[in-house]
Amino acid sequence: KKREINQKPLLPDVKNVIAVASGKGGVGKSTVTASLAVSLAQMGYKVGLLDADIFGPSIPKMFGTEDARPVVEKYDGKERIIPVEKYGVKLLSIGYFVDPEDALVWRGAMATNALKQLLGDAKWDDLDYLLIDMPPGTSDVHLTVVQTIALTGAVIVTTPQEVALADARKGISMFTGKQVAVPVLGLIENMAWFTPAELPDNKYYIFGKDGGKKLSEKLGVPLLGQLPLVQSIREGGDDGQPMALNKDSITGSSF
Amino acid sequence: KKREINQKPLLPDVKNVIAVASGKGGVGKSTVTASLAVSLAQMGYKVGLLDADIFGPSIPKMFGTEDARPVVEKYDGKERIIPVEKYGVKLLSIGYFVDPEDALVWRGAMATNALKQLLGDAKWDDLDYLLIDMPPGTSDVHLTVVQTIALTGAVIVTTPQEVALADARKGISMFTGKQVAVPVLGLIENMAWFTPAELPDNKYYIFGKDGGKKLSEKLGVPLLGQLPLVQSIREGGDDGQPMALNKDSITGSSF
Ligand SMILES: Nc1ncnc2c1ncn2[C@@H]1O[C@H](COP(=O)(O)OP(=O)(O)O)[C@@H](O)[C@H]1O
Ligand SMILES: Nc1ncnc2c1ncn2[C@@H]1O[C@H](COP(=O)(O)OP(=O)(O)O)[C@@H](O)[C@H]1O
Repeated sequence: KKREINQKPLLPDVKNVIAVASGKGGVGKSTVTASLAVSLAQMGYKVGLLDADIFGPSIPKMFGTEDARPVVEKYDGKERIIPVEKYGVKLLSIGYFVDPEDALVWRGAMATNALKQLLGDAKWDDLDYLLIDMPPGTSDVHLTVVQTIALTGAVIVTTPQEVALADARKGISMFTGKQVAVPVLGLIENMAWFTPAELPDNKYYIFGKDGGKKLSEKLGVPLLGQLPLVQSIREGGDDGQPMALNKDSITGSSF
Repeated sequence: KKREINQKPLLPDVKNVIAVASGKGGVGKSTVTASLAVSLAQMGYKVGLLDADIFGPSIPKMFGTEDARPVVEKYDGKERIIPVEKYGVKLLSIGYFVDPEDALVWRGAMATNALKQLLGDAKWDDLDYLLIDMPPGTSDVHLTVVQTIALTGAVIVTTPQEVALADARKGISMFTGKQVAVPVLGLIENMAWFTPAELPDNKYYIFGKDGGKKLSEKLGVPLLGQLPLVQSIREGGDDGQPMALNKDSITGSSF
């Protein structure tokens, strides 16, 4: 599908730009974006990942690249930022440009300027997919992303409980609203249940049961999958090894 | 301890103003703030709770007051917003003034104006404690809160995993930095372990073990407690019944 480019030629060589959003923080949006990116790269696609979560950039840590420092090179007289590469994915994040201990206490306008630089000055080259890991909420950064790039679509990540679904609804209404009008490609329900190793047949619905599934049915948005709460997924996030979605698993195949 | 009021007479009748922050979203900050407020009210204190999470206000739902609409009354010729009251706690949130399905796609400046109104125009009266449930991140709203109110201190909520601790460090560095200089009263480690009903002696450290405890020791900040992942805590959040911290439990008593 050819992306309809209005006056936004910002990423001419990128076939699909997909925003991964959640409304609520801590539902596993960065974890899912990292897994999605690695899975697409393993399938042979050219993939980029932009961490737009300016105030809590987790992507550098999730790919084990916290110490990487992107270089800047001149091409055709213009300074371009060269993304970091790991597991076949091109990565950029504000996290590569600031000290992890420092809080970036920026007003919205500074955050959006930083983001525009990561979008406009980066040398992404040809990509089949550019995934954008959005920050929680629906504010400056969201407006900037949707106003400067022609998005192919958005994927929404939620957990099954009511408070998360309420924020997922806000996230969906932001994309589908008249101000923005970006198609929602699907919903992922994360932390859907927990199965202890000692009780492989038990499912503990700590955060509720099928909340994401019910929301996707209600809003007529495809449910891309339900991911259980698995300790090794969290460990992979802390150790810089995103879990590639297993093609045979229900989530892997739906992607 | 008398709060030192510089030019900020905004809340003259409030003895202590405590910001509850986390840096990362989804770690249980609103849940802990709600429990803390209810526990303090049960001990006989006069308590207020301001939900400053403009983009994802969960407090109305967590107190079962989504349908409440605060009234505005004139006092001494000035319009004042009367907080909602439930479980002995005075509540205000942007969530009471907008439709839950609508995403508030505001730039930072609009968000801070809305917050200033909730702070300045509200009729809180005499309070022993005003808890402020901060949004995730470290941006406009944070700067506005710390610049317009003399905070007594901040409480930081985190979960044990590395990505959450990294954001908790940022949250702490924002409060202790020279720009702000607010004392951090303590750290709460939430979702510290999960114990299935069928295996009461097992602790599953899904998100890691003692991460918050180690961070509190490293930074010399008191650990106020470790809260396990308990399904009924999540159910209370969805059903509008915050769990009062049991005085005998380790967390209850440390508060
Ligand atoms: N399915 C899962 N099982 C176990 N841990 C998970 C899962 N999904 C996410 N996590 C963990 O939960 C935490 C929050 O996830 P993260 O991707 O940072 O959320 P967000 O980007 O929405 O803030 C991380 O520590 C991550 O490793
Ligand atoms: N100790 C806990 N046990 C079980 N669920 C919890 C616990 N703490 C928080 N939760 C649930 O986790 C979700 C996120 O908590 P919330 O307070 O909204 O986090 P934040 O304010 O940091 O975004 C909510 O659904 C809440 O009910």
